[in-house]
Amino acid sequence: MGKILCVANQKGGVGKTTTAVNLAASLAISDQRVLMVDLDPQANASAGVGVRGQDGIPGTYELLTSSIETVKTIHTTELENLHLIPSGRDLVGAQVELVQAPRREYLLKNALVKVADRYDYILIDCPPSLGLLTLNALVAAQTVLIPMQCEYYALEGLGQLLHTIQRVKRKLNPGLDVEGILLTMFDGRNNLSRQVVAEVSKHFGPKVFKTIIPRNVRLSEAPSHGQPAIIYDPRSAGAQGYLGLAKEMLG
Amino acid sequence: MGKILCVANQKGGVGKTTTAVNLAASLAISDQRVLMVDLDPQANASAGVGVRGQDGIPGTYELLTSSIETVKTIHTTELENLHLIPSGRDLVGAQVELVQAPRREYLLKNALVKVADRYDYILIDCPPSLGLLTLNALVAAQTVLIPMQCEYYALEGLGQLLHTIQRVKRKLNPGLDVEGILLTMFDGRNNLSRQVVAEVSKHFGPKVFKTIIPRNVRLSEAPSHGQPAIIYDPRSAGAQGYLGLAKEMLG
Ligand SMILES: Nc1ncnc2c1ncn2[C@@H]1O[C@H](COP(=O)(O)OP(=O)(O)OP(=O)(O)O)[C@@H](O)[C@H]1O
Ligand SMILES: Nc1ncnc2c1ncn2[C@@H]1O[C@H](COP(=O)(O)OP(=O)(O)OP(=O)(O)O)[C@@H](O)[C@H]1O
Ligand SMILES: [Mg+2]
Ligand SMILES: [Mg+2]
Repeated sequence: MGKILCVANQKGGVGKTTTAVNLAASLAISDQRVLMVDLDPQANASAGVGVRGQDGIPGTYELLTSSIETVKTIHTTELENLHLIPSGRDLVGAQVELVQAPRREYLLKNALVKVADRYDYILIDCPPSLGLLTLNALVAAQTVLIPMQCEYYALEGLGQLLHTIQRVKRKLNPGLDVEGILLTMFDGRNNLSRQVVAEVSKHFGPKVFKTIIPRNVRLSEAPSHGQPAIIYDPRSAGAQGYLGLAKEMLG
Repeated sequence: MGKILCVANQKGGVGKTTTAVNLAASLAISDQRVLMVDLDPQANASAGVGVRGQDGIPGTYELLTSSIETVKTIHTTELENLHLIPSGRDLVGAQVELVQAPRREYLLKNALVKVADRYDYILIDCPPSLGLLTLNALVAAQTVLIPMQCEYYALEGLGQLLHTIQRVKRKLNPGLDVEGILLTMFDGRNNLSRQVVAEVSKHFGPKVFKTIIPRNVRLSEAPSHGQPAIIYDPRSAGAQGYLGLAKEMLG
């Protein structure tokens, strides 16, 4: 049974999608069979692996709001071991549509368990909020990977997220745990970055990944080519960071 | 009657809060009476002007979910001409609580018109989503200021946002217009920044502010001191950017 992991943080722009895409790709080239689930209506993770949200291809919206078979929403990508359930604009409306659905927090979990044994890892990219979509991911997942920008506002939001994870663990998903906190966009030249790293390591020590992802422009260029950075420029500092994270996770 | 302007973009981390805080402060020191409304449960805009969300002080949550008088939610800040309606953690639950409320999209508008004549500008900082909170801001506002990071994913999200603004204009707020698109975190050393500026200017020409905000670490340090950058370090490139934006808006 594959490990289901969600990449979540309600603070915007901290590197959730960049982490989901590049970690998924790094695991895939390390001979792991990986399924990435794009749960963000912005569909950035889908674009990051070159899958444009053409209307008519089923994805996470259909998975949550209809009785479509899970396998019918799975698409291949350029990487052999990496599959994707894409997102689209219609997912924006899902939050409101699902409020009345029975057992609305379990919809994603019930859909993913049907295919979990075909994969070693299932990675879910979450939108920047603690709404029903992220809640579905926290219920479906065994662990949460928390990307955290080395910035002050990102530090402020960490408490709120850990509070929400504990509540989900108590009420909906007792097995939920934190996979780790990943420091992203680290810029060694500025004090703020170093202060945030020191602060997070002090408070969360063992839960913080040893791998720290540097600020690296190749990571932000790669999506415009529809490729993960580890394919677009494998020798870049950003790609090397994510390859290191995959090694650290595989142990 | 003060001009009500919301700072919105569902893409996370593009500089919404940094823009709301520094533009509000720049207008306040240019002798404009300004009210900033923090509509994001993360309460970053509140922290950015030094107002910590202690439990017990009423703010946007009470404004939307109870019959509290609007003036009772207004707090002063270090700057004489800048007032704030703060946010807090309880706002996370508001999205779900309000789904059943009658005329749920007009709650903020009805609350703000009661105090609009006391201010020259009312600036609303929005969370990174197109949910009920942002919808309330789009209905209450006369114009939308759209901060846009000079990055590929931010460019992708612009279409979805403009689509939503048109829908709100048609169905709920016929007077709604785009105040302008503000390019943020511009880094002249990298190609991607220049490409995004060229692309946005080509497609949206007259709607793009001439002022471009550079990437500047003083902007991200200021919130840890609870001050806008124009107070924390007025001569920094970031602060100068926002002072220039205020001048451009005041004409
Ligand atoms: N280490 C890095 N170095 C440089 N740029 C980065 C890095 N990581 C991410 N980026 C860029 O920063 C922006 C924000 O990252 P990303 O979109 O992955 O964050 P997110 O948390 O998924 O955002 P959202 O909250 O909107 O979902 C993107 O334009 C991305 O390309
Ligand atoms: N021009 C800039 N130069 C450097 N850093 C910046 C700049 N503008 C914003 N930042 C920093 O980048 C991060 C994201 O900015 P900010 O929080 O204002 O974005 P946001 O759109 O409000 O995010 P969210 O989507 O979470 O509400 C913050 O840590 C902020 O301090
Ligand atoms: Mg994302
Ligand atoms: Mg913000």
